[in-house]
Amino acid sequence: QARVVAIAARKGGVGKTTTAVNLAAALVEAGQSVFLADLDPQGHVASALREVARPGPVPLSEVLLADRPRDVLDAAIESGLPGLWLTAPDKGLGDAESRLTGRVGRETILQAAMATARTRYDTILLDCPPMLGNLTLNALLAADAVLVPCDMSILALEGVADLLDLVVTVRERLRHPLDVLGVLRTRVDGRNKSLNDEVGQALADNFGDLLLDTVIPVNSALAAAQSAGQSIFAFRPRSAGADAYRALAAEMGRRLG
Amino acid sequence: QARVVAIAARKGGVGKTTTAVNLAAALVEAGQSVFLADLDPQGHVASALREVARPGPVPLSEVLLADRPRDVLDAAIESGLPGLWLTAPDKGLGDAESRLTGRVGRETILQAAMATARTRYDTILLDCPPMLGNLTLNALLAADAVLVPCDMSILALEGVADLLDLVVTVRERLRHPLDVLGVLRTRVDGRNKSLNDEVGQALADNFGDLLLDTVIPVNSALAAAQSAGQSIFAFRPRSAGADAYRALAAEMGRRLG
Ligand SMILES: Nc1ncnc2c1ncn2[C@@H]1O[C@H](COP(=O)(O)OP(=O)(O)OP(=O)(O)O)[C@@H](O)[C@H]1O
Ligand SMILES: Nc1ncnc2c1ncn2[C@@H]1O[C@H](COP(=O)(O)OP(=O)(O)OP(=O)(O)O)[C@@H](O)[C@H]1O
Ligand SMILES: [Mg+2]
Ligand SMILES: [Mg+2]
Repeated sequence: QARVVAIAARKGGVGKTTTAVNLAAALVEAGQSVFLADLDPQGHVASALREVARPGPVPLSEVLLADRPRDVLDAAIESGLPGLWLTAPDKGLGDAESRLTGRVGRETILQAAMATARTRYDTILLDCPPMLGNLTLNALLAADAVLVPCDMSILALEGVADLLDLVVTVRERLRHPLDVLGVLRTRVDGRNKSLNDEVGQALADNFGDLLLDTVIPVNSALAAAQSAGQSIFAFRPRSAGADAYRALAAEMGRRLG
Repeated sequence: QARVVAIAARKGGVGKTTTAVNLAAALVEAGQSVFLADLDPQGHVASALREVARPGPVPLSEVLLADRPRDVLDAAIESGLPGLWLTAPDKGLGDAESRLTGRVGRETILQAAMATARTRYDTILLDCPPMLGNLTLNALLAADAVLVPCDMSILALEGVADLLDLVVTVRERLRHPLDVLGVLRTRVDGRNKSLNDEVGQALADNFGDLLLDTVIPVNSALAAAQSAGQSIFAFRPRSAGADAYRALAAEMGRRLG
């Protein structure tokens, strides 16, 4: 059975997609088979892996909006990296976000569509849009654990609390046993010492043992890899960014078993 | 009559709120009266201006969801800066995003609520969430022009095209004469020369004369000002960030008259 992790944060630009893509690639490098589903209408998973934006067999939004239960694997496409499967960019997810509102049991559609996928992969990652709406909710209900990237800003920190509140609602009201894998500090710029100390202290005070040990530094190779449409491991395997995402994959293994 | 400018981009973290807050403050410094409405459920306008998160008289979401036409000024609160009025953080905007879907004429609710405000201020700015949904649509229909921040990344650049497509739909299908004030390059890091050249070239190729002359550099004072809850002009008036946002205010004046 696969471990399923949602990568979610309401704050925009904190590194959700950068984390989803490079964590997936790190797990594949460590020998795992990985399925990375992109629940964001921006469709940046495929651009970050320069996957030809060829349409998948079925867009993910069609799986979510189907009248009868579908299989998320209908939307799976092979990436250029052996062992890593993706979903194609799907602008229709923007429409699905609002159309899901009226559906009965709208939160559990993706969960029901993942039964087969869970038997086919070692790990499934779900990249979420910067909003706590129906798409993120579907990811949380389909996941065993949630990973919350947070950059070193007071604004991003505020958003983490909102997400953790939603996790409590998912556990209590929807009775889904969702773990918090942890809060991942991202885009940490060694030069901004006073801001890092201030926000770092606030993060420790607010989230204490939820903070992951792994910290992702600001590393221009990560942004350049994205522009080149490659994972950091294909683009610059001996960079600070590559080391950090390998460490994250290892920490995830330790925490989730 | 006020000039109304929406600050919108689907891509998260490109500097929409940083631009909204500091452009507003630059206009106030230049002697204008400004109303800055926060259409993002994150509510970061008030945190960036350390406005005590006291509730407004009426939350903005209540104005948008009212059965009969309301006045956006019912939601206005004074900021700490004379001449600048805001709306309070309103998590209810998350709910409003999906509830607006079913309303007749859902796109023009904010536009109708702004009639009085347009006579009271020199400029009205509308900060948008990182999503091309009902809230951003309401901002575009209420605005005379849209300002599109874009950081130096291929991913952000892709999102600009989506927004410009939406502008065409707003003009043609909804018959609203919306201008594009321009695409604003943000978070430009002088040290990443090759990425800037690559993305800069792609921006020029794709958006040519829509690119604003003003460029916002990466400036840690902007992030630190936000953490301190101040505009850049209160926090560090002689910084690169302050200069850039003054230049933006001046360029806006030239382009919009
Ligand atoms: N550690 C890092 N070092 C340098 N640049 C980074 C790092 N992490 C992310 N970035 C850059 O920051 C920008 C935002 O990252 P990304 O798109 O992954 O965030 P996101 O949370 O997925 O955004 P969105 O909210 O739009 O989905 C991108 O341009 C990316 O290249
Ligand atoms: N020019 C800049 N220099 C340095 N930091 C910046 C700059 N512009 C924005 N930032 C920082 O980048 C982060 C993202 O900026 P901001 O929150 O304004 O973007 P946004 O587009 O409003 O995000 P969202 O999509 O979540 O609404 C913030 O932490 C902010 O402090
Ligand atoms: Mg993303
Ligand atoms: Mg914002």
